[in-house]
Amino acid sequence: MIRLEEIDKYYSSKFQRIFVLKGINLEIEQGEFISIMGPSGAGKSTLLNIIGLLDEPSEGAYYFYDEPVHKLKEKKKTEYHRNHIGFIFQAYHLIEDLTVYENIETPLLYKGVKGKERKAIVADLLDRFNIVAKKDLFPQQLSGGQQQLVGIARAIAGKPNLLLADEPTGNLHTDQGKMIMDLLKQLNEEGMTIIQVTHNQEFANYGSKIINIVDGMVEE
Amino acid sequence: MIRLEEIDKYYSSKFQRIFVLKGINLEIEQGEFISIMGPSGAGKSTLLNIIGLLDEPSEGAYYFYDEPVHKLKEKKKTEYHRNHIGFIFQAYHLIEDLTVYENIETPLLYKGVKGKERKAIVADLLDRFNIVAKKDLFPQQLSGGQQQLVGIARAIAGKPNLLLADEPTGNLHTDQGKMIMDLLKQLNEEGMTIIQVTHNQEFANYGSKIINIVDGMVEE
Ligand SMILES: Nc1ncnc2c1ncn2[C@@H]1O[C@H](COP(=O)(O)OP(=O)(O)OP(=O)(O)O)[C@@H](O)[C@H]1O
Ligand SMILES: Nc1ncnc2c1ncn2[C@@H]1O[C@H](COP(=O)(O)OP(=O)(O)OP(=O)(O)O)[C@@H](O)[C@H]1O
Ligand SMILES: [Mg+2]
Ligand SMILES: [Mg+2]
Repeated sequence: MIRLEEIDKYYSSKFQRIFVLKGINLEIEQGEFISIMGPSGAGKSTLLNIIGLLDEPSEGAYYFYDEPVHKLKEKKKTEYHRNHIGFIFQAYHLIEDLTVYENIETPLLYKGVKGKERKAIVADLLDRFNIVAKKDLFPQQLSGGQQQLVGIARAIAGKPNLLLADEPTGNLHTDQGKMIMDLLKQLNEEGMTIIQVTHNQEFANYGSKIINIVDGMVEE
Repeated sequence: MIRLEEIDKYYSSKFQRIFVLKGINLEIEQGEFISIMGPSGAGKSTLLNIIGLLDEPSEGAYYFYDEPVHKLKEKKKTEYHRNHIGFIFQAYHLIEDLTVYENIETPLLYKGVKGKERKAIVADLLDRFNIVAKKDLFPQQLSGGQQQLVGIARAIAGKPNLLLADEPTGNLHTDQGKMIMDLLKQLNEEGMTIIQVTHNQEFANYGSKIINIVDGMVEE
């Protein structure tokens, strides 16, 4: 489903080229549940952003369902991202002037889901995450963990084929973290391919495979 | 050093009053190292913001060094905050248009520290946290964990009497989290009073006491 070949990502300043990812080769099959770990600054978020079509590699090839997506135009990448991918951001990136309800509903609007079904999906997620009372509030009125839960709900609402989760439990209490991981495990058993970045060893073990990234390279 | 008496914090909407903190009574002595724990939405950040003079209680009294600070004007509170308190924010709140170096240096400028000494303090922190290479970058060019480290460096640069840390290790790898907690322990042994909010049981145990907040109240 996902094939990365010799992916490099660097930033060029006037005097030097800072390599963030070097020679990444990766193959991920449909239905897998992968955990990516590594120190701060290793390049994990950068890698996830490239897989999620939110960022471009500087060199190398990315085949998504065998299609060379690194060659696609911006518009086509955005379409792929919206139709196939759910993304849980490390810094949440909720829309500040939309309510909790509207934030979760957004991917369903893009997918053209009918009003009645949208209502049911959002209501179910608000209930599962115990944030029904917050549905009409705005992101700045929520606690850190509540914002993270809204980010998770938004990412899974559209039942994407591929879920990319960047530190999905960083601001959650251990019980809530477990609740989220059990939910991800269930979604994976129902067919969702999941790639998570996590610093939590216990939660990393929910995946079938752990990939370690150190200094921009996959550690063998 | 810190005495909270019958602190309430609520938000009023047209139909109801949402209580975030109810009847909080707390006494914290100089030199203590306290850990606050509890579920998402419990009111922990809200409590820390009130203690840090960044937010006001709706009811009740707050004595800081025996002074009724809840009665102070905005300007006086800001002065207290800058002279006595270091704050590590759950969402970092770095200044986007200042470099890493300038972000860390900011509290030292407020304290009137001389140029040569400022240079030494910032250089030492960049080195300790292994982010010297990032000193001229801006916050958006850093990884999540790197931003968190800059937030921590900024909070402790001015050697404040009181350090308030809201989830200081949420985005750090376990080893880096331990490095930060060992540093906090050392600062506490040198006299700094520390109150941290954390979801991490292991790191909570670095404190001498754990306070549990559930639904806006201290759990006895
Ligand atoms: N402006 C506001 N209007 C309404 N409710 C608010 C507002 N600001 C905060 N709240 C509510 O206050 C409650 C406590 O928030 P707080 O940020 O203190 O939680 P917390 O214990 O730090 O949680 P976390 O562990 O998730 O960071 C939340 O339920 C939040 O929705
Ligand atoms: N625009 C940029 N210019 C220069 N360096 C950058 C830029 N964007 C990112 N970087 C660097 O890329 C590196 C990797 O960042 P990334 O966010 O992928 O790390 P990470 O592994 O997700 O770390 P964390 O666990 O802290 O979230 C960091 O060292 C960062 O400073
Ligand atoms: Mg990251
Ligand atoms: Mg909080």
